Amino acid sequence: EKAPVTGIAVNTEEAKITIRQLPDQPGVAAKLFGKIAEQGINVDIIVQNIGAEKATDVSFTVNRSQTEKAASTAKAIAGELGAGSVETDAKVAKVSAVGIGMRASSGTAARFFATLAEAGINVQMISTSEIRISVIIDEGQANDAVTVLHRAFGLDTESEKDPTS
Amino acid sequence: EKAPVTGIAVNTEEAKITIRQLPDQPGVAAKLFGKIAEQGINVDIIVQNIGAEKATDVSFTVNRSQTEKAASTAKAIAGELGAGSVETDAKVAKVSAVGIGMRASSGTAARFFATLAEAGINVQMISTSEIRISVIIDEGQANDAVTVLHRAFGLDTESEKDPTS
Ligand SMILES: C[C@@H](O)[C@H](N)C(=O)O
Ligand SMILES: C[C@@H](O)[C@H](N)C(=O)O
Repeated sequence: EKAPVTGIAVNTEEAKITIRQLPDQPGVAAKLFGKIAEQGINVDIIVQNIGAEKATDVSFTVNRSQTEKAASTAKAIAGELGAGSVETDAKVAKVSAVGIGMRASSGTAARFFATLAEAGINVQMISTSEIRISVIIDEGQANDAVTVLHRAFGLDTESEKDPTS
Repeated sequence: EKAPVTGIAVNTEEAKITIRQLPDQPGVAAKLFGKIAEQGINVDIIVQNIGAEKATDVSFTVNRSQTEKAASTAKAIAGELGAGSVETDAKVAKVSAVGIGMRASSGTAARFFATLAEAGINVQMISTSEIRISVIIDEGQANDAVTVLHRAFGLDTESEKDPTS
């Protein structure tokens, strides 16, 4: 049986910016990420869940070296768009399970989350695709996360350094 | 210059389940997706943003044929975990821009969102990776989204049907 997960990737150089309560209408994400691109800020992941009552939160991660720039850009945009507060966390890491055809196996996601839970690691954010399950966790728990995930998926203990780092 | 986006994928057979206000502590995602896997429900994407005040929302999409099963499973779990309400929307579509090395180009995300905005399409959810920008939108706007995105990224008007459909 083909292994659903072929590697664990980690990026411990991330910072997360969250803009709370952006107006949930066309053009808002465009303005935000347009401004961010103008500022030469490289965005890694973007996560937005569906909002309630016409507003929603948007988070994105950047390389930690760009934390200040990203935070101030986000604050400027939040002001212009009538959003709520901006939160910054420079102590996060992104950990991912990578594989082909993981989608059909919701058991893979279940195992991924159960593995982190057993290690006492809180999952702050989740973003998945067919070939990748990514979570944002506390940077201090990144090493533990990589270790337990390798063990859970029967992988070599060489963690694959995320090319985004 | 290499084209950052090489294809537009669409899945118009999706339904979205959102569980509001899950307790934000280790083990919650594990229980939820463990139960979902047990029920044989195939999950496409999972999105969770960082919560406020010890709770957060988790959304996931499934094939529309599994809407009822996914919704009732989510409600059962929400009850057990002390979460808030469960929302179901069977009228969504997932639209994605796919490419290699998009991450370095936050201009790609900006163009993607601006293109949808100009067509009056509201972005309900966002989930990205280095090689894919995915959004959940109203199913009724999926055709427009695919058309305007092909045009914006200079692509053939043959949309690549998402293998998850
Ligand atoms: C919040 C933001 O994503 C908004 N819904 C938009 O379409 O731009
Ligand atoms: C909400 C859920 O993701 C929780 N934080 C967990 O770690 O399981």
